[in-house]
Amino acid sequence: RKILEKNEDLAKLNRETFKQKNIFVLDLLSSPGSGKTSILEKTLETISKQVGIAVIEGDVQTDNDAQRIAKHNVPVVQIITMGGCHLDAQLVRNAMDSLPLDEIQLLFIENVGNLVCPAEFDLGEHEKVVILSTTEGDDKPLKYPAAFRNARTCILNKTDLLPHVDFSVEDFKKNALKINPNLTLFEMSAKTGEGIEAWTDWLTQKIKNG
Amino acid sequence: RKILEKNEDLAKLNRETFKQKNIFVLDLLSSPGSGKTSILEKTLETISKQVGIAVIEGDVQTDNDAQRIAKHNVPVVQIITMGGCHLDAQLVRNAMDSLPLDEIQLLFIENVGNLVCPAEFDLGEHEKVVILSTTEGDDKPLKYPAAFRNARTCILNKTDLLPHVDFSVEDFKKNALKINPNLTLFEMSAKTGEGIEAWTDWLTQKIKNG
Ligand SMILES: Nc1nc2c(ncn2[C@@H]2O[C@H](COP(=O)(O)OP(=O)(O)OP(=O)(O)O)[C@@H](O)[C@H]2O)c(=O)[nH]1
Ligand SMILES: Nc1nc2c(ncn2[C@@H]2O[C@H](COP(=O)(O)OP(=O)(O)OP(=O)(O)O)[C@@H](O)[C@H]2O)c(=O)[nH]1
Ligand SMILES: [Mg+2]
Ligand SMILES: [Mg+2]
Ligand SMILES: [Zn+2]
Ligand SMILES: [Zn+2]
Repeated sequence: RKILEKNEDLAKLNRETFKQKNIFVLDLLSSPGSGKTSILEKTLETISKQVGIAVIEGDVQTDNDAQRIAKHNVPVVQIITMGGCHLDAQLVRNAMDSLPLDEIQLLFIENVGNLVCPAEFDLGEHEKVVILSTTEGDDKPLKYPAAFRNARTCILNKTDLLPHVDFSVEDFKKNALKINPNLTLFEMSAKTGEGIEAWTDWLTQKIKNG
Repeated sequence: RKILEKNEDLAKLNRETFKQKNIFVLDLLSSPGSGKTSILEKTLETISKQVGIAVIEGDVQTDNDAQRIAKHNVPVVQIITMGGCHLDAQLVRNAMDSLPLDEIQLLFIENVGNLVCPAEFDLGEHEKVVILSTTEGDDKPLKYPAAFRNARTCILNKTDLLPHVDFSVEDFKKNALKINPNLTLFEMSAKTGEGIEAWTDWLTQKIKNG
């Protein structure tokens, strides 16, 4: 429990910094390959001209994701955990040192692909966003509840694949809201762009409200 | 490190029991929703009449997967980790107590859906099998290397979705064999049954060789 307490203290520090600099911060959680980076790329294509955005990438190995983000000309830092299964507030605090915080209004933290441990670690974010893809099964909110319980927003991604998978959007919603009745739900396809606008509208609204 | 040492000792005990009872044991690893249970169901449909099979299921919450397996009339035990992100040798040893080990030739352990931590814990199995679905991306062996390095066999599942995703089977194979040149690779679709026969032939061969 000592680890979580120490993490809480650092998360508070991060949160104070974000508040002072007026930066809206989201921590993106999902299984490997649900589409975190693809959704970020689509988001940057849509609003990075109007909003100062930066990204902190977290991965076990490689800087593949940071390279994908860098192509969109926004500040990005890659954290490589060397086997660690989740980001923590210390790793994020270190990464913040390399970001031009005064120029940023929106910071995305893409966590390590893992639906279990990252849900337990506060990074100092405003909220966690859990992403599930239609190819993983509609039972996942019940089987991996912490990520859905500790998030405030949930994105169902890869809706373009619905015709080809046994996934019930209705059952998924029932299961997700059973675990966390306050979840804000978005449905989208990072591939076709469908549903991205509702998400980017929500983001710009959140930034405006501060 | 103490945790891994204690786990090693218990894994040895498990392995001795499996050797005495002449049971071939596989530990199935994957992200959430890659198709571990679906592949097991297809496998049971194909060979559970010729081979004595049992299943140990590992999940954070619910016994959904054990219920799916129980429909195929084979012995199954559900381990609920209550938030733990991986199975360990102790949990498996406890579960073994509820299985009719003398009637079993093949034991599957379906691990918690997580491509990071489960790769590090020896359960006493003969080998780990890592499952990746075509919907997760062909870069995953590089990004989550431990699961591919510590497995001997790798299944690419959901090949029926290949026409609808940006997944290169060639790049995937290159990436997987870069991390572990000794991997035995299978390609299949648990939905259509394509490729299942090569896998069940391999299983019956392994059981025969003891
Ligand atoms: N069909 C379809 N494929 C998608 C969609 N979004 C992402 N993908 C594909 O899904 C795979 C994984 O996408 P990524 O964006 O790398 O996923 P991620 O969550 O960032 O993965 P990690 O960071 O490695 O955990 C890639 O092959 C993408 O092309 C979508 O909306 N529809
Ligand atoms: N199209 C397609 N869907 C599949 C295939 N295999 C599994 N699925 C679907 O993928 C989803 C997840 O399958 P599961 O078998 O529950 O996956 P799992 O790895 O056991 O999931 P967890 O135990 O929860 O981590 C379900 O909706 C299945 O119907 C396949 O080969 N093709
Ligand atoms: Mg990514
Ligand atoms: Mg399963
Ligand atoms: Zn973890
Ligand atoms: Zn873990």
